[in-house]
Amino acid sequence: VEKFKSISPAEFFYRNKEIAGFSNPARALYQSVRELLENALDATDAHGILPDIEITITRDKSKSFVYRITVKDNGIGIPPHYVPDAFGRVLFSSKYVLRQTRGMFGLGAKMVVLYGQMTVGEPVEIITSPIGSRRVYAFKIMIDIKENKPIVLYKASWPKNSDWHGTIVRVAIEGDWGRARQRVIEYVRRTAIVTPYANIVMLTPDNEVYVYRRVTESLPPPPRETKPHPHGIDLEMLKMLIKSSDAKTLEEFLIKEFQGVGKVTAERFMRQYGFDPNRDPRTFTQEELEKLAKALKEYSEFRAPRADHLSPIGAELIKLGLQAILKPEFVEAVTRKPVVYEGHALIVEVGLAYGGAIPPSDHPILLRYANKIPLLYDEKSDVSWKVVAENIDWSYYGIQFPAPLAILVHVCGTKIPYKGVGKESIADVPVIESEIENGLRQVARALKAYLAKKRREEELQRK
Amino acid sequence: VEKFKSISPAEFFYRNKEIAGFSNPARALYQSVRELLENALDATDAHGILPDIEITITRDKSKSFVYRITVKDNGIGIPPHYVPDAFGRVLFSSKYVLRQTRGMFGLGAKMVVLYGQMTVGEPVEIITSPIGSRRVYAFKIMIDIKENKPIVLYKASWPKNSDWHGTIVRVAIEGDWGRARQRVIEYVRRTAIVTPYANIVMLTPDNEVYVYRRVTESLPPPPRETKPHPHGIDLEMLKMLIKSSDAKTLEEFLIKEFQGVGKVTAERFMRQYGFDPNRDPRTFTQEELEKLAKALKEYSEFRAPRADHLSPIGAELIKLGLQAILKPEFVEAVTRKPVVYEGHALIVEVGLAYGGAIPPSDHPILLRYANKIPLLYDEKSDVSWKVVAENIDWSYYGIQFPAPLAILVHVCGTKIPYKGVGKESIADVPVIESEIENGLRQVARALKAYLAKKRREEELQRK
Ligand SMILES: Nc1ncnc2c1ncn2[C@@H]1O[C@H](COP(=O)(O)OP(=O)(O)OP(=O)(O)O)[C@@H](O)[C@H]1O
Ligand SMILES: Nc1ncnc2c1ncn2[C@@H]1O[C@H](COP(=O)(O)OP(=O)(O)OP(=O)(O)O)[C@@H](O)[C@H]1O
Ligand SMILES: [Mg+2]
Ligand SMILES: [Mg+2]
Repeated sequence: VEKFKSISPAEFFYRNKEIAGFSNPARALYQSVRELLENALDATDAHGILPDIEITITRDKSKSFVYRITVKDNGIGIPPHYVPDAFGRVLFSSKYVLRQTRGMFGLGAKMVVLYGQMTVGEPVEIITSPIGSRRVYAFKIMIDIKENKPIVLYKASWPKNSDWHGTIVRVAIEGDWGRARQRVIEYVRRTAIVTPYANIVMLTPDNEVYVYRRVTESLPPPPRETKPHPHGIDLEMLKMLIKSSDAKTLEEFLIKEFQGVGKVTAERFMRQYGFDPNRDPRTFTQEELEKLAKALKEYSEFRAPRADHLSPIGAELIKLGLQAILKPEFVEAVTRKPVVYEGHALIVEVGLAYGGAIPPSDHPILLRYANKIPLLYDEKSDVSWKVVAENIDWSYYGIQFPAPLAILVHVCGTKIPYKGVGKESIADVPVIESEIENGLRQVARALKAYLAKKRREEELQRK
Repeated sequence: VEKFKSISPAEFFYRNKEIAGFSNPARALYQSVRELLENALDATDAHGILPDIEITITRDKSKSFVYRITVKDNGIGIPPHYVPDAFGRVLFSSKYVLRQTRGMFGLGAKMVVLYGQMTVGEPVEIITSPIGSRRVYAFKIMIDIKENKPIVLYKASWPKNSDWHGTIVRVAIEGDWGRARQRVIEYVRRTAIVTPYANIVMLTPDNEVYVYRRVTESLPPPPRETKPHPHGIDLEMLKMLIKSSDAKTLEEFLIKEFQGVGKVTAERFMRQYGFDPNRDPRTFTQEELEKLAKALKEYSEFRAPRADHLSPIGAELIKLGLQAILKPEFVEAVTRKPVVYEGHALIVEVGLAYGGAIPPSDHPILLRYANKIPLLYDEKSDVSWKVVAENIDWSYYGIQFPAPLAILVHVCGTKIPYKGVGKESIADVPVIESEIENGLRQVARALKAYLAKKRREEELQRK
């Protein structure tokens, strides 16, 4: 007879840690460093703070394969009453709003704590002091897996005698530095390339120190919280928006709850589809809601989403970064206009580097980023790879493989449709695929012109 | 100021449906058929029932891109008081036990319901009658996403006037049959190959009918629930086992809660590590638990896991299946002995087919299965691909590419470490990688001998 039961989200991710990228000790060490570093960057550059981040990875003196990871940042800190849930409750987050951040699931820090708890059994240590707070707070936390809630083993606080603000996270996990080393170092390096305003220092178990000093004091404008765009709104989201809105009429609802809808646009929209502007949206029947959702999806006159709440890397910075790491003879980059995916605004950026010190290979070298996070694994199941390897006929642009060609793709937005909670590859979403393709064709055309010009000059020289 | 909140598992998977394989209408149609068919097979062959399964996919008459999917089975049915949670509560399942089943997450049916709810807005319809029940039960269910609980819009029951038992699931979703068609048909065909005891009929939106008649009445022994093996037990699992066990002493705990541990083995184990057999495991300190977990992991005298609770396809059936689909000139297959991964017993099976009607290609054709589920996507991020394309030097076995070579890999066990909840590829787990490699070398050696013999015969003929 079948034994039915339900389990908590903590138990789900404890049983299925491979789903979150923790599939073996080397991957777990990589993923743990990532999750903590991504949290540190979200706590700084999304809040107008020039990041100063220190990462320390050391071997435990007695237990083999046990590593202690410490990540320290000068970010906004965490209000003490939220710390236990932030590190001890799966699906708890401050990033469930519509804003471009690296984090989005409410899971990362908890996976690190869970993995440490199951492999080593020690609590995570948190030290934090929010901006403006006069105290420093310290915690030792474990997760009650069955109930999905934090177990606070220790907490303390003391007066702050400096103006330090930020967070220190210390955890002990089973890992494998030998196998993880190359990817961890690559990950931090590729992070530094797109955050030239950050100081990042990493001490490794082999006692190597990697220092990425900031090369600019100018922080890009931080991403801002926004409203959903009407395109791609599904029925459930529409129902949720209506439920949580204080708007009394349909017209007020459209203007207040969406971006890209002003009074004039709202009136035209309602007139075109025969909606009553004064109707209370809470009184709509299921059929009327379906009609409204369908109309919102197809109406083409809504203003395209603005880019100003998003935070792309920028074409100049992409070119600088490619120049610095690859030393190519030619480099080009483009930042596309925003598009909409299920109500979310997305910007795709594409960079191309050719020749110079790039070694020839059978496929383009692909450097992927999503919300400024470097994606290093699962390349072949990423939508970018599909575009670069299948949708583009490179011979049309004058490229014969093997060729010295590198492509950088950055997708940023208020939601990244990752294929997995380990954030390694982006799903096959049609609008993203076509944006990458169009951006790639733009930079490839520039390469084609460059190669043609180069060939003409070489022929002239020969004569 | 950061807005902290927690969300329910239903809201998590609603917001991140790409994580579960629902990344576009074509994938969603494929995934929906899969999830329902996998549930129907679990309800039959895991319970000694020869499966009779009907799949119907029809276009909605008025709404474009809306499809209605119906899956009917003759399985064990669902007790009516569990139906609402089974289809309306995310992370609710009867497969959270240690038994080889296709399902494992408690999510599949709910994802189909969620996706239908957000794209079309109609409830899922369930009709079910458990074996031995005298009534048939009908439900219409939607999911309260915020609270992660079912909304029962309709329920009814009536006396059963036949001995039918089983379940019918009917749902309306947005899909794209044009783009999904090839993969859905391939998925059902590859399912039928490894379930030759099943009748599967599928009616498609193009009014095609695919019929897979059973070619045998003999069902393999159903998989059975088992206990964890001591190898790979982590601290958390050890604590949970102790907590839920009614054993009064350590000796009783070891014998009762694990497979592969008899009285003699338990005594030897405890003596070797200096444990007191009469100690109540509930009194162990954190340090003693760590010592016990470590000892359980390393002690080499525990009996290897038995294969009898698992349900592999079997070498004969793999060869038959490869022969039938590929018409090769040579075929070989091997079923490996069970190994342990984190307390779970796993069996890897490898099949190889060469020549004949197989078209030559640059890489081996790879047919992947996990717990008898065909895996069609994300091939290049699967551990099998890594072994087939990187770990094996095919020239050593007499293979020069392009070559007409196909490999089948089946991994079965009480837990499959998938990379994602969409069940498309298996994570890089070291013991699985080495098992696939060893199995592959076994069948490749047989191919090498065959090719050598063939070459000798051809040379003899030439003289
Ligand atoms: N270093 C930090 N500084 C400030 N806040 C932090 C820090 N680390 C974690 N947090 C807070 O804890 C919350 C939970 O972090 P966690 O990594 O689990 O989820 P997330 O970052 O929101 O999403 P994701 O799972 O995608 O990483 C964050 O939303 C953030 O509010
Ligand atoms: N056709 C069916 N016949 C009998 N029981 C079913 C059927 N479909 C679903 N169930 C029951 O409903 C439960 C939930 O199904 P669901 O697909 O959501 O999860 P699962 O199959 O347990 O795991 P997974 O998410 O990996 O598919 C199953 O565990 C099973 O007990
Ligand atoms: Mg995070
Ligand atoms: Mg299922």
